[in-house]
Amino acid sequence: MGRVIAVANQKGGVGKTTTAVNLGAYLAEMGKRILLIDIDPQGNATTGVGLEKKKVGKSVYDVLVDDASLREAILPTAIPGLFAAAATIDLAGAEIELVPLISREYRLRRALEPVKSEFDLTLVDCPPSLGLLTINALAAADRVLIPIQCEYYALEGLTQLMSTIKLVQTHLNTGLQLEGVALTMFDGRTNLSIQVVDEVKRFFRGKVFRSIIPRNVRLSEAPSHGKPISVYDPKSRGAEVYRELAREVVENG
Amino acid sequence: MGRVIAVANQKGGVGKTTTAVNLGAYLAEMGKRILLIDIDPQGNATTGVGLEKKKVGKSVYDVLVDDASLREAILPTAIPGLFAAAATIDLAGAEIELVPLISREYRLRRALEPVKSEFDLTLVDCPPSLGLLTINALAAADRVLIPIQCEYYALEGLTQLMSTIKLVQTHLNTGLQLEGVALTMFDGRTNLSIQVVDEVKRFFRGKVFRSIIPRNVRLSEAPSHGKPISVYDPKSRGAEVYRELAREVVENG
Ligand SMILES: Nc1ncnc2c1ncn2[C@@H]1O[C@H](COP(=O)(O)OP(=O)(O)OP(=O)(O)O)[C@@H](O)[C@H]1O
Ligand SMILES: Nc1ncnc2c1ncn2[C@@H]1O[C@H](COP(=O)(O)OP(=O)(O)OP(=O)(O)O)[C@@H](O)[C@H]1O
Ligand SMILES: [Mg+2]
Ligand SMILES: [Mg+2]
Repeated sequence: MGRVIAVANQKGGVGKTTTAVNLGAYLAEMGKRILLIDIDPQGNATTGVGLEKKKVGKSVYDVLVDDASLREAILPTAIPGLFAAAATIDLAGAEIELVPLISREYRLRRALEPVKSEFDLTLVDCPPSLGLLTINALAAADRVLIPIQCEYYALEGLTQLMSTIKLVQTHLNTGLQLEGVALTMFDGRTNLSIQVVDEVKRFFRGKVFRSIIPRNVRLSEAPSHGKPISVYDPKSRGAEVYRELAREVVENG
Repeated sequence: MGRVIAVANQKGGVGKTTTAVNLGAYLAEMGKRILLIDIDPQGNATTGVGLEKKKVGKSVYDVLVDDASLREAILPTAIPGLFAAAATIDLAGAEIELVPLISREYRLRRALEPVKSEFDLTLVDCPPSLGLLTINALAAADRVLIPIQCEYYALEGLTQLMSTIKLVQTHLNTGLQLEGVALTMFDGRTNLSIQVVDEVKRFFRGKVFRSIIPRNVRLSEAPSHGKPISVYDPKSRGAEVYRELAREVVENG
């Protein structure tokens, strides 16, 4: 009960949001009570679960910078069991506004304390950077799930990401562990994808989820309808594999 | 002579690096003398033109934070006419290290002053965020080129990006103009791509480059060989369209 998983990777466009939204939706479908926190100023996860930014009361910005209670920022989504705390455009200023604040790395961790045990799992969707927003997520998390796109450039940032995780483990959150690596946008027709999979399995020996998410256009269409894939097209290849990934996360326990 | 173009978009994985590297390579092939500056801590553009980070003398970090001269950081690449200033892993700390420094937004602009007129064009590859590194690029640039992936989530951040550009124009760089919008990873088989193209053309009336970059696996393979597409596979569909885009940029003058 009450585990927190940060979905993080500073490389852009690797499937962090797609993984956080669809994993959250399938875990909710399995009967779990899930909280999805969007700390990316772009607010893609907020849109991906169908919330409208203009209708949001308190946002993640209010929680991190103005000390609003997280409970006030939690909204239900159209998916039973899936709740979300929304990101709004003012969050873009938070990276710099947090710098002088006291205990700036622990703002999310402290905000989560009173609510996290009311959920089976909390997922935090991170922005593509290793700044104070992602640091807040790593400092608040029990585990970190790393989506890695099956592309060459995606391999380059891994050493940097792992050294940031080690820094957080040493200075901010000794209990932080690796939940696993999720390979995304796999295209079996290209050698590149196969080479990247081999490389990642060598680098993260034993920590790569069996479910490899294929490139599937239905996954990129779903957000334009404000729906996770479990609602938009549950029979699609992308949906099937995210459902399997959710089972693996539950098995990991 | 001496124009500076920032390649920027805080949405991750939209093709900023792929555009900066390949546009730079084709402009060099047309006989221009091009400087590519990598200010993304991931250093993908540095790898994309075949430079080895371990062999780099002075880096962009040294220039921005320690006031090293940019001239010392400029290296030739394997492509005649294309030069580069490399990003190294220490650049990851620059966002926070720059915050207390005097004239922190103008570090790149001041570093470019003495060298930019020796090049026909300077391209700056930005990280996927709107922090001080991207602000430095926008404050130093004459123009900004915005790659936009033909995907739904890529539309969400545009208002935020445009308001940041307006902020820079008002407070840091009144001469900054929009060079244009380059649509990337277009997949003609999906309705989504077509819808996004229509939407972007409406939002940026008249500022969208005619050349629409198709999704093409050869573009994502080239970086693993440290080569731009003009060298790796000049007959590929991706190469042809980047060559056309280079012609359009020259026409814009
Ligand atoms: N398996 C997939 N198949 C096809 N498209 C995908 C897949 N996963 C994600 N996408 C699409 O690719 C783009 C990038 O994915 P997403 O936005 O989830 O990545 P991200 O890591 O969250 O990006 P950012 O770094 O900007 O936060 C999106 O447009 C998304 O819809
Ligand atoms: N037209 C294309 N067709 C196929 N693959 C592409 C294309 N353009 C870019 N890619 C691949 O997509 C991924 C994302 O592109 P790229 O790294 O250039 O984006 P970016 O905006 O620079 O990412 P970041 O936000 O992390 O800096 C890379 O693996 C790249 O090789
Ligand atoms: Mg995202
Ligand atoms: Mg890049």
